[in-house]
Amino acid sequence: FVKLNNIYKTYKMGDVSIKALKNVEMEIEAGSFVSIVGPSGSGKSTVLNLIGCLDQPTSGSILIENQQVQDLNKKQRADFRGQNLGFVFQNFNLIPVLSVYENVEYPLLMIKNEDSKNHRERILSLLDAVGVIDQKDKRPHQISGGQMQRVAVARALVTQPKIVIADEPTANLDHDTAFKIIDLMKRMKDQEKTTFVFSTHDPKIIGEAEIIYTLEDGTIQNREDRRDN
Amino acid sequence: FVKLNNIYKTYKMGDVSIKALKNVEMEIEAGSFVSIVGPSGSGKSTVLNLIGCLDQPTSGSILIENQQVQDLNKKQRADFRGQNLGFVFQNFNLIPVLSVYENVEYPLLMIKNEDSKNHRERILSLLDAVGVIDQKDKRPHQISGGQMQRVAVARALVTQPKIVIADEPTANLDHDTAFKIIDLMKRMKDQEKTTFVFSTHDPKIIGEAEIIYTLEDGTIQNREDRRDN
Ligand SMILES: Nc1ncnc2c1ncn2[C@@H]1O[C@H](COP(=O)(O)OP(=O)(O)OP(=O)(O)O)[C@@H](O)[C@H]1O
Ligand SMILES: Nc1ncnc2c1ncn2[C@@H]1O[C@H](COP(=O)(O)OP(=O)(O)OP(=O)(O)O)[C@@H](O)[C@H]1O
Ligand SMILES: [Mg+2]
Ligand SMILES: [Mg+2]
Repeated sequence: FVKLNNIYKTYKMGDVSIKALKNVEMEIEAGSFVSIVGPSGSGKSTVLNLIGCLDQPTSGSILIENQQVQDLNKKQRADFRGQNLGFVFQNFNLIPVLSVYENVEYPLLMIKNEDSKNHRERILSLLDAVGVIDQKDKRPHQISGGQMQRVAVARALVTQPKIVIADEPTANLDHDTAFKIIDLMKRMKDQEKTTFVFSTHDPKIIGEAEIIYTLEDGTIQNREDRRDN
Repeated sequence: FVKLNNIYKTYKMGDVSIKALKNVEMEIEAGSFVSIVGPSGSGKSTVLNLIGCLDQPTSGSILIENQQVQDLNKKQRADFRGQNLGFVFQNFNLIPVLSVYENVEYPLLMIKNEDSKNHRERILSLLDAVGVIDQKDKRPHQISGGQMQRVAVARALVTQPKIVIADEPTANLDHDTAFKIIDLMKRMKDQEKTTFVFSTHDPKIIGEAEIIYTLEDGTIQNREDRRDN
């Protein structure tokens, strides 16, 4: 469950103030499939970084799974992320010195209370599901852009987080591969009740969402609930 | 004018050989608008890197503007690129310590024989054409993913190169912004006779191409010439 209340995000550059988000309100039920759409520069990554606890709002509150997260300190936010969230970055952010397999394994090593018996099986099964199992021993610079993107998706899912935040997760993928990823996410939603919040520019991916928030110039223009159709 | 003859690109990883490109043949006329399509991992970036002289084939020849480029050494390739080519990278590759303006200016500083009187005007006009002029004094980490992509496009065009190679140049852009970029490229093609070779997953961008090469698993499956329609 995610609730954004009266969210403002302002960047100060010298005397200039850039209002990236203004009075953003969002309510996301557990287990839903939510898409955030809007032009380049409208604030989608900024919203996702706030939900993902990678950034703090200038003002306003963010409730995630009954935890107010806007006032957590850096260490508390890192712990909260490790326990609850998975994040697919717009620029993937893979670790260059680790192999594809090790990149996906990494979040599992960060959670202390998980027993590691089933880890290998889970990692291999995710790599296979996103279609990069043949690349598992390569390093990020030895694979294609779309392969990197899929490794980033697998990494976000490996800890079976409550909420997955994905910033344009299919931007570098062809139609068929993109749908493979979307189907994987929907399977996790159905089986694990994972909540998915993702931004995308792709109309066919937007078409898969239950709820669509439209952003423009930092404000929410529209919220569409398609579940009644 | 670009001609790829019997191109092979093989990556050696221990005892394993990965044939990323097999017997690729391509012929691109000056001033044409060529799209390379195919699934993630099929070899598009590899082909573009070869045309862009950022990489060398394992075997085969590459003729660009009457210059055989496959046997040029590193320095010769860098000079050839600076004089003739513009490249939009799949991951943008902006220089973090330079502002948006300075990133676009950079290739102009690398060409020694250009007089710099009109540079500022050209840079500002390109920044405006791709829609990022308000971001010109920011650094790459202070702008959105799609804004970075557009800065990368502006940078590839600023030296008015003979050939522009663009690796998924609209992946991070919404529909309207993507078409702004495509229209800018078509204007340059018409006015400057620039050749454009780009990869994309986006059907509506593919629809703008005159010639479409389809790649699959490292080999060319099809070449479609749509100019007779
Ligand atoms: N340095 C390398 N070493 C080993 N394999 C590589 C290397 N670089 C690329 N490859 C492999 O070559 C194949 C083609 O890669 P390429 O980046 O050209 O694909 P692409 O068509 O651009 O894919 P995408 O649409 O995902 O960007 C991929 O399977 C990739 O893993
Ligand atoms: N650190 C920063 N300092 C100043 N401005 C910033 C900073 N980060 C982002 N911005 C600005 O905030 C606005 C929103 O950025 P954001 O990355 O959220 O857009 P977006 O909707 O994700 O765009 P895209 O579709 O291009 O990825 C942009 O205009 C951007 O330039
Ligand atoms: Mg973004
Ligand atoms: Mg590629």
